[in-house]
Amino acid sequence: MGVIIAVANQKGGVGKTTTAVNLSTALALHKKKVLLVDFDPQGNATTGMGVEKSVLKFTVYDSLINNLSLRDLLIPTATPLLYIIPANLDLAGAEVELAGLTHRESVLQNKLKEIKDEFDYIIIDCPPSLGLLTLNALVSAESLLVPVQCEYYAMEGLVQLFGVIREIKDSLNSRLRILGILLTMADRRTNLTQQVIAEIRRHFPREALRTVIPRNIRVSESPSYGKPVVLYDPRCSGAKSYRKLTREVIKRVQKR
Amino acid sequence: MGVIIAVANQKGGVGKTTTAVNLSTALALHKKKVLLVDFDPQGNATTGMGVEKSVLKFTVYDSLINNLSLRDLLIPTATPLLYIIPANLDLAGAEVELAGLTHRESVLQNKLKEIKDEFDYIIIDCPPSLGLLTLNALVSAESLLVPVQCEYYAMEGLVQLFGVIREIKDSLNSRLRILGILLTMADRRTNLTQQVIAEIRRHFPREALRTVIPRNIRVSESPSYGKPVVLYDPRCSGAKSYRKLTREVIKRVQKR
Ligand SMILES: Nc1ncnc2c1ncn2[C@@H]1O[C@H](COP(=O)(O)OP(=O)(O)OP(=O)(O)O)[C@@H](O)[C@H]1O
Ligand SMILES: Nc1ncnc2c1ncn2[C@@H]1O[C@H](COP(=O)(O)OP(=O)(O)OP(=O)(O)O)[C@@H](O)[C@H]1O
Ligand SMILES: [Mg+2]
Ligand SMILES: [Mg+2]
Repeated sequence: MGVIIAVANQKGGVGKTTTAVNLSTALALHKKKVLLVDFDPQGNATTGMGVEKSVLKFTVYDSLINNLSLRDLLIPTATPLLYIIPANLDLAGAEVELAGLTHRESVLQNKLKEIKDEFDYIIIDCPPSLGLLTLNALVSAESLLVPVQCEYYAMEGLVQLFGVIREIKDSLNSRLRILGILLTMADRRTNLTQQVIAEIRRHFPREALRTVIPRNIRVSESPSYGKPVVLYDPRCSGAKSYRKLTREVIKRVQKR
Repeated sequence: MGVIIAVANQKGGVGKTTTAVNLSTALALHKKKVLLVDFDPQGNATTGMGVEKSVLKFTVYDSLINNLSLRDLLIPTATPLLYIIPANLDLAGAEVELAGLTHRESVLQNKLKEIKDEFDYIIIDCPPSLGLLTLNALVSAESLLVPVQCEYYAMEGLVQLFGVIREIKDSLNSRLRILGILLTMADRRTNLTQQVIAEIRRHFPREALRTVIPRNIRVSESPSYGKPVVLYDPRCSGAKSYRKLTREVIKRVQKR
């Protein structure tokens, strides 16, 4: 019974793609069958998994607008048990094209129904906005993972995001729960990081995950090799913390 | 005759707001009369300039949807000659509400016409997307400043952005020019930064600005004090590089 986790935060550059790519890969290394859905027109998760965008005939756009089934779109990756549904610039058009439909916020949910049971986990990487694409992901998911950079502006956005989550729970998807808030790019030497971590743990004691992802150059190098950092440099601090996150996510999902 | 500069890049977290806030302030310190338009529903530029969002009665949203004039919305800041038009969450609604209008991409342009000549510079901070808000900014502006983080994913987005710019020049705004590509959060000690800078200078020799903004903790601390880094810590490397950027921008604008 596939657990659907949306990785979302409208603040840009907080580590959504990096988290989606590494969590998916680490879950597959735990022998879970995983589907990663790239739901950002930038297609960073597609590139981060080593898929060449320019040769793709079909992407997730074709399931939303041209009614292709997701089963026809998924591509195997270098990691056994991990599959990806790629994205490219076409997806930017979907935001406008979906707006005209009656059930515009549940198009992805209906598509995922067809294949949900074939996977243990489905991870959705969202774009940095609260538009129709992210809305579709939040309606489809029962769990939400929110990466937050250890920076001031990133904290500001949380209040807005949690307000939108409450609205979605009340009207469109009562199953949606916050799986956790993940602190990313932490540099423990700085006061700012310490203040943000303390602030988040104070305001969101239940949601804040124990795992904190450190800032680590190997993490930002890995996309240029088309590999998640857990494969690119398994012994670095970034890879270790993403493996720790994966164990914490598995435990939190089992508790539900 | 106000020069309108849009600060845009659909990639998230590349330094758009930090650049808009510091460039605006440094231009005002050069005795230019400046208007900063916060055009991101996150309202980070509003917070970064020390404006308390919760007490605002009107924001830029009211000019787009309730037809208030921008002159009624601008607020003075702590820096003489610098004014801001604030934003808050309401602006997120504008993306959908504008979609139904006939000239939906030129609403901001028409509003700016009324006050354009009262300022030397108008700086627009854009959200991390290529939706209707950013489109309105690109139709209003004659100059585009593109911050790019010294990271792999940030480079990937440039190809998409330049494709959109070409379309806008051909159809909606023939005056639009790229003022420059600004490399941000550079850590010269890493290979990744060196590679990205070399790659950008090779692909975009004319557009790449000479000024490079270093990664500097004082820059990321400044928003929590409601001040741009050029006021918060004028002697740090981040502030010095933003002052250098400002001199380079003034020169490039004069050459046009
Ligand atoms: N722990 C880390 N240490 C160092 N760099 C990191 C880390 N996590 C992410 N990065 C880098 O920071 C940048 C932003 O991360 P990423 O692209 O994953 O964020 P995002 O939230 O998906 O961005 P967007 O809002 O554009 O979708 C990327 O260049 C990435 O390589
Ligand atoms: N030169 C720098 N050194 C260190 N930190 C920086 C620097 N420039 C920006 N930052 C920090 O990096 C984060 C991202 O910057 P900023 O919010 O300006 O980017 P943005 O492109 O406006 O993001 P968004 O896409 O969400 O609008 C912020 O927390 C900011 O304080
Ligand atoms: Mg991303
Ligand atoms: Mg911003």
